[in-house]
This record gives sequence, structure tokens and C-alpha cells, in this order.
Amino acid sequence: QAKIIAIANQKGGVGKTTTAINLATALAASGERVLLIDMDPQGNASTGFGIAADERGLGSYALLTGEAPAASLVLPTEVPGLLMIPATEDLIGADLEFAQVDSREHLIERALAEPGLVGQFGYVFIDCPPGLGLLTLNALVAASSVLIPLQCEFFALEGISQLMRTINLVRRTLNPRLALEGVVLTMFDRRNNLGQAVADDVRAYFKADVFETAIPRSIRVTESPSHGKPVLLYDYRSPGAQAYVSLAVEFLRRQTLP
Amino acid sequence: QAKIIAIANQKGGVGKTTTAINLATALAASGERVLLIDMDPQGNASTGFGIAADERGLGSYALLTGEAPAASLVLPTEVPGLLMIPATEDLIGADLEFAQVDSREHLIERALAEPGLVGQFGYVFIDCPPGLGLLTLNALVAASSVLIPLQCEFFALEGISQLMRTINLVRRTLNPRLALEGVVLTMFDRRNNLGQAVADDVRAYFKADVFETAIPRSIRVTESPSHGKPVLLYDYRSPGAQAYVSLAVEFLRRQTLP
Ligand SMILES: Nc1ncnc2c1ncn2[C@@H]1O[C@H](COP(=O)(O)OP(=O)(O)OP(=O)(O)O)[C@@H](O)[C@H]1O
Ligand SMILES: Nc1ncnc2c1ncn2[C@@H]1O[C@H](COP(=O)(O)OP(=O)(O)OP(=O)(O)O)[C@@H](O)[C@H]1O
Ligand SMILES: [Mg+2]
Ligand SMILES: [Mg+2]
Repeated sequence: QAKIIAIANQKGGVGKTTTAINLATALAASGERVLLIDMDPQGNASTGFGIAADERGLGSYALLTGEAPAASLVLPTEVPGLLMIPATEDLIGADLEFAQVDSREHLIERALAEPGLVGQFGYVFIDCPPGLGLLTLNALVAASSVLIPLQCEFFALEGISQLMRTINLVRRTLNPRLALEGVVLTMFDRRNNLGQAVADDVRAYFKADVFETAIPRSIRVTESPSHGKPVLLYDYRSPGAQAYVSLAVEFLRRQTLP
Repeated sequence: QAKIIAIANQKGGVGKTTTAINLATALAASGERVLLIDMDPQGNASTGFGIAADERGLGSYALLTGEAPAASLVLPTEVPGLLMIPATEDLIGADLEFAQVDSREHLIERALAEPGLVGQFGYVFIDCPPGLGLLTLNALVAASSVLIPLQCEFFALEGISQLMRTINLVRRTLNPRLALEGVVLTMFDRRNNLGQAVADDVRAYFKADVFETAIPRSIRVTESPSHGKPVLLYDYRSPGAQAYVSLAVEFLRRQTLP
């Protein structure tokens, strides 16, 4: 049975999409069957795989409306073993559009409950938009765990307690099984004191929940989406790509921990 | 009569808050009377001025509820001439909470129409959260222009057409006077080809609407919020601070253009 993992953090620009793309790719490259769902109206994860806006089909918006079976929304990517449900611009304004719908927080959960879909995969990742709106809430309700990319900067650190309160609220009221998959330090720059200080703070607060692998700030990571490729395909030897490979190794090791 | 300017971009982490804090500070330092409204549930602009979470009063949430006169929400900052309406955590979930309210997009506009408030200022800036939710929509309706911070990276560039479509939609349906104040290039790194290529693309597309002043990536900018100070107060000589000073000068010059 697949594990569904939301990649979430309300702070913008902390590396949610970059982590979704590259962790999913590294896991698929190691033989896992992975589905990546892009729930961000910006559609960055879809762009990061070079899927043009007019080739996305109904996309993840149809998970909210239920207008088509979820399995029909799934598209291949150029990474063997990695499939995707891309995002379309229909998602813009979805928060307001579905605010008055019954069980508005359970729409994705219900769509993914379709027999035979999720079971084909080992892991299903959901890339969330910034903010704590209805799309992120839906992902937290559908998921069995949440992975938190955390940029090593002050504003990003500030927001972590707000995020944890929201996760705890979702666990208490909407999804009792929601666990913390872990915290991944992103855009980490060893040369910069603030980055080091933030990293130390995070490790002290989250202890073993912080992945040992930190993702360094790496120019090849920034460049790869403009080539429509994950950094693992764009420049496998770059520090960013190698960090995502070791993150995937560590992620898999953690799945078998007691 | 004050000019109300929304600082908006749905892409996360592009420098909206950093630009709001430092442009407002530089303008106040040059003698303008400025009000900064923090409409982001994360409250980063409020934190950036060292306003503790329990010292924020009712905050900008009360602009949505109308429960108190807007003037009573205004607090001083340590920058002479710069006042603020801070953000509180009540803003979390505001999109859903106000989705069914009449004139849900006009709540801030109505609050700021209070006689005697906005007229005391030369400029009122509204720092928006990431996304194109109800809070950002409210800011675009209340504003007479929108300032767009644009990070010189691929994903940020991708989202610009979506943002412009939303701005045009707001102009056509909700706020006919909404103009483009301009685009500010942020985290610009002259040494990196992609950054330069993105900047060239943006200048070709937006032409004179792009401010000549680009904000360089600067470590002192990243550090300043952890000291609860704008970078202009934290390290006036740093490249980031100086860039915001020249941005303010250019901003004022543009106000008198035909
Ligand atoms: N390790 C890294 N090194 C360098 N740049 C990075 C790294 N990780 C992410 N970036 C860049 O930082 C920017 C923000 O990253 P990304 O878009 O993945 O964040 P996000 O959290 O998904 O943003 P949003 O909140 O808008 O969804 C992107 O331009 C991305 O290319
Ligand atoms: N010129 C700069 N040089 C270095 N770091 C910067 C610069 N501008 C902003 N930053 C840092 O980048 C991060 C994102 O900036 P900021 O929080 O202002 O963006 P934002 O668009 O307001 O984010 P959000 O979408 O979450 O509201 C912050 O940690 C900030 O300190
Ligand atoms: Mg993203
Ligand atoms: Mg901000």
C-alpha cells in the first residue's frame, strides 16, 4: 500500500517544489514507483518536468471536482517509474470556489481512495502551494505524513511553529494518522553564520525528525527548471543533485526504522 | 491624498516582505509619511520591525471584520515617519472565513475609506502573502497600484503572466483604477548567467515598467530580520540597503513623471 506524503510549508520559496521534483526523481531512479501530484496553481512541479501548459489534461483540479477518475489524470514523465498528475490554472481561486462545498477538506482524500490507483505506487508525493489554504489542508488530510522543507533563513524559521500548530490541528480534527515525515534543511550555505545558526536551532527543536542530509544552495538547482528537467537529470554530479540522492537514501532507510 | 500600493506576487519567497519593509523605511527616511499594512498571516513584515506577537493589538485582521476603526490599529515603528498595522495569526484561514461574506473583495478598501486615516500619509503599502487568495485580492482592490518584486529565477519568471492576468482581471471587474507601479528585480546576482538572462527577459517584456534599480542578493538583507530591523538600520552601507535607498529615490522620481 502506497505511502502518501504532503510536501508543505506555508512560507514561500523554501524549496517545496524543488524537493518534490528531486526527491521523487531520486526515489524513482532507485527503483521505487512514485506518483507526484502538483497541487500548486503556479504549476512549478509540472514545469520542472517540462510538461507544457497545454499538455496537462484535466490535471489535479479534477481531483477536487471528482469529474474524472483520478487514474485518468496521471501522465508519464521522462523519468522511468515516476508518474505525475500536473497542475493547471484551473486551480487558481480553488480556495474560494470550494470553500462552500461539503467535506471541502476531504476532496483529494476521496479522489485518491479510488480502487487500484494509489496501490500501484510505493510513494505518492503532493507538492503544496505556499500558505495554509484549502489546497494545503486537502493535502494534509489525504496524506499519512508531511515532509517540511525548511530554508535556513530567519523568516522561514519564524513560521515553523505556526506550521506545526496547523499540522497538530489537522491531526486532532481531520486526519488522526498524520505523522511528521521529517524536516529537510534547504538552501543551506555552510559559509554563512545565520544559516548555520538556523540549522542548529532546527536540529535542537526537531532532533531526530530533521534529516541528516541538508540540501546546499547550488546554482545548478536553480538552472534545472529552465531546462524542464530535475537537477538529477540536468547535472547529476552537482552538489544539489548529489544531496537529493543521499536524501532519498536516508528517506528509504527511515521507512524501515521501528 | 495618499497613494495605496499593494506589494504582490503569488510566487513565494521572491522578496515581497523584504521590499515592503525596506522601501517603506527608505521613503520614511527621506521625509515621506508612510503606513505599512501587513496582510500576511505569517506576519513577517511585523517581525521585521521587531514587533512581538503579543504587542500587535487587533492587527490587520480587524480591517476585514470592521470591528474597530482602522486608525486604532496603527502602531509606531522605530523608524520616524513610518507607522504600521501589523499582522496577527487571526489571519490564518481568513480566505475560508470570509469567502461567504458580502463584498468579500472590498473589505480592506472599505476599512481604509475611513475619513482622516489614509490622508495623513503620503504612501500606504500593503505587504501581501504568497498566492492569489482573498487577502491578495483585497489588497489589489484597495490599491491604486501594484508593485511586483520579481526574483531573478526561472520559476518566478514563469508565474509572471499568471499574475498579470489576475491584475488585469481585477482591473476589469473590481478596481478600474489599478495601475502597475512597476517591477523590482530582487536577489539579483550579476555573476550568474540565469539571473542575468531572467533580468533581460523581464526588461524586454515590461520595458520602462521595470525599475532601473535591481536589488542584489546580499547577506546583510537575510540577517536583518533576525535583529528586528530593516536592513537600512541594521547595516546602512551594505549593498542591499544602498539598493533600497536608490529604489526609493527612483520611486519618488517616477511619481512626478507625466
Ligand atoms: N538548493 C537550492 N539551491 C539553489 N536554489 C534553489 C535550491 N532549492 C530551491 N532553489 C530555488 O529557489 C526558488 C524557490 O524554490 P521552490 O520554488 O522550490 O520553493 P517553493 O517552496 O516550492 O516555492 P513556493 O512557495 O512558491 O511554492 C526556486 O527558484 C528554486 O529554483
Ligand atoms: N536581496 C536579498 N538578498 C538576500 N536575501 C534576501 C533578499 N531579499 C530577500 N531575501 C531573503 O529571501 C527570503 C524571502 O524573502 P521574503 O520573505 O521577503 O519574500 P516574500 O516574497 O515576502 O515571501 P512570502 O512569499 O513567504 O511572503 C527571506 O529569508 C529574505 O530574508
Ligand atoms: Mg512550489
Ligand atoms: Mg512575505
